[in-house]
Amino acid sequence: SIVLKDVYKEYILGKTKVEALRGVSLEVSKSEIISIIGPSGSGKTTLLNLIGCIDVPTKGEVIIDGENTSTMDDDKLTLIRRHKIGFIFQTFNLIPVLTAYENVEMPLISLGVPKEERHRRVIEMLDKVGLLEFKDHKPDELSGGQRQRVAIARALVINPSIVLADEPTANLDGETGKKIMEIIKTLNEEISTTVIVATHDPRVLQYVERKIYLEDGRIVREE
Amino acid sequence: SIVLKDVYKEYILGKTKVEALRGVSLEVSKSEIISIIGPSGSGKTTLLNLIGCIDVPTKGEVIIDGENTSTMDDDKLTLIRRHKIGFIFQTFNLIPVLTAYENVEMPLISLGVPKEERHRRVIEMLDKVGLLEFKDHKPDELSGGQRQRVAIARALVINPSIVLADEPTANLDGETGKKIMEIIKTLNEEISTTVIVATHDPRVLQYVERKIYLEDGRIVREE
Ligand SMILES: Nc1ncnc2c1ncn2[C@@H]1O[C@H](COP(=O)(O)OP(=O)(O)OP(=O)(O)O)[C@@H](O)[C@H]1O
Ligand SMILES: Nc1ncnc2c1ncn2[C@@H]1O[C@H](COP(=O)(O)OP(=O)(O)OP(=O)(O)O)[C@@H](O)[C@H]1O
Ligand SMILES: [Mg+2]
Ligand SMILES: [Mg+2]
Repeated sequence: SIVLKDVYKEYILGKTKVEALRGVSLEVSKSEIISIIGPSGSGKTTLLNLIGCIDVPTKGEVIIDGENTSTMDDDKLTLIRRHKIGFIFQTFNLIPVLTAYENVEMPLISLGVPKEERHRRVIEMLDKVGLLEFKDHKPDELSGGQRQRVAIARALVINPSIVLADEPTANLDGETGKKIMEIIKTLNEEISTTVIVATHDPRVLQYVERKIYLEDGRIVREE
Repeated sequence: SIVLKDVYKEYILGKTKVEALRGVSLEVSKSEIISIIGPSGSGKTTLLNLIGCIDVPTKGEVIIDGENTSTMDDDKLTLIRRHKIGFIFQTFNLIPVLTAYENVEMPLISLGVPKEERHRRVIEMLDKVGLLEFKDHKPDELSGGQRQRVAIARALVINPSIVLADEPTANLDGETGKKIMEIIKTLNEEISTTVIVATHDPRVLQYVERKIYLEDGRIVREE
């Protein structure tokens, strides 16, 4: 489960202060599928980065499966990220010198998965997102939506217990976007993966059980 | 006007050949607003890159306002891009060391616009896309949708005669996306700008007069 207690995140820019999150409290139970909805700049990515242990709050607590991450050291945070969290980044963050195959394989190498099993799982995941034909392309030899699908495949290949998806269908047509949500839904049904999706895409919302509305760094509504 | 005559684009990847466009013919009249629709990987970005003189076809001709660009040298292509074309890239292509203000200002500097007029036009455009408050942020200090809006502002600030928009609302919520399309529509009404939008977003399509459907590098339907 994931608990946020009165979380603040500030960025300092020269003399100005940007308050990206202002007192966010939230509870997400194991195997829930929820979405974070809100205007551009409202704090969705910042919120996901805190839950994903990529960043730490200025104030308040982020508690993942009973552990308070806001006071952990970098090594501990790295372990949580590597083992529990599949993060689909808004800007993909692919490694430019590696092929699609190698990008997807990387987290399995970090987890010490043996070579044969890595190969089987990477091929299966690339096939699921429709990229088998493009496995040897580097990111700059792929379309925008193909890069997005490499980022998705890389996040999901570890069978994570938490998926954080930052606008995962932004560059995908309706059909392909639906295929991705079906994969995520199946993960949720088969291994109880908790899913938090930041999205502007109304088609994603049909898969979501609870909606959290963010505006100017605050939760303004839940349904 | 824009004319494509039997255009092919091939990429060579080691021993394999990727046929991104396979015999595309298209005519777009001055001040038309058209969209290119199609699945991820179908060739939309490749098509826009050819029209935008960022790349040249493997076969066939691209004719912009009566001039055949497929046989021009780089200097001539650069002149056309700088003076006529406002390109909103799918991957934004912002300069990381420049602020939002400076990124938007760059094309006006290239065109020799005097300092006072540059300032007035950059401020006006940043205001229109809702980013005035963020003008001194660098790209890594902006949200995904804010970066997208800097890319949009930079493309439109030159009052281009042709706008090529590659999924311009991918990272924007409905309200902000609508604001952007209104700006583009106004440009079309006031200075007869020709607009070609590659998009997956159904909300963009309400602004479009003609739809071109692309699949596997071919036009399969027009409406
Ligand atoms: N440099 C390259 N080398 C090899 N193949 C490439 C290269 N660039 C693009 N491709 C391939 O060409 C095809 C068309 O790519 P393009 O970027 O035009 O698609 P798209 O319609 O814009 O897709 P999306 O909606 O995902 O952005 C894709 O299958 C892609 O893998
Ligand atoms: N490093 C930074 N320095 C200063 N301000 C920042 C920084 N990173 C983000 N911000 C600001 O924090 C606010 C929230 O950003 P965030 O990326 O969380 O928004 P978002 O909801 O994901 O937006 P979008 O839908 O456009 O992706 C924005 O106004 C942004 O400009
Ligand atoms: Mg974001
Ligand atoms: Mg594209």
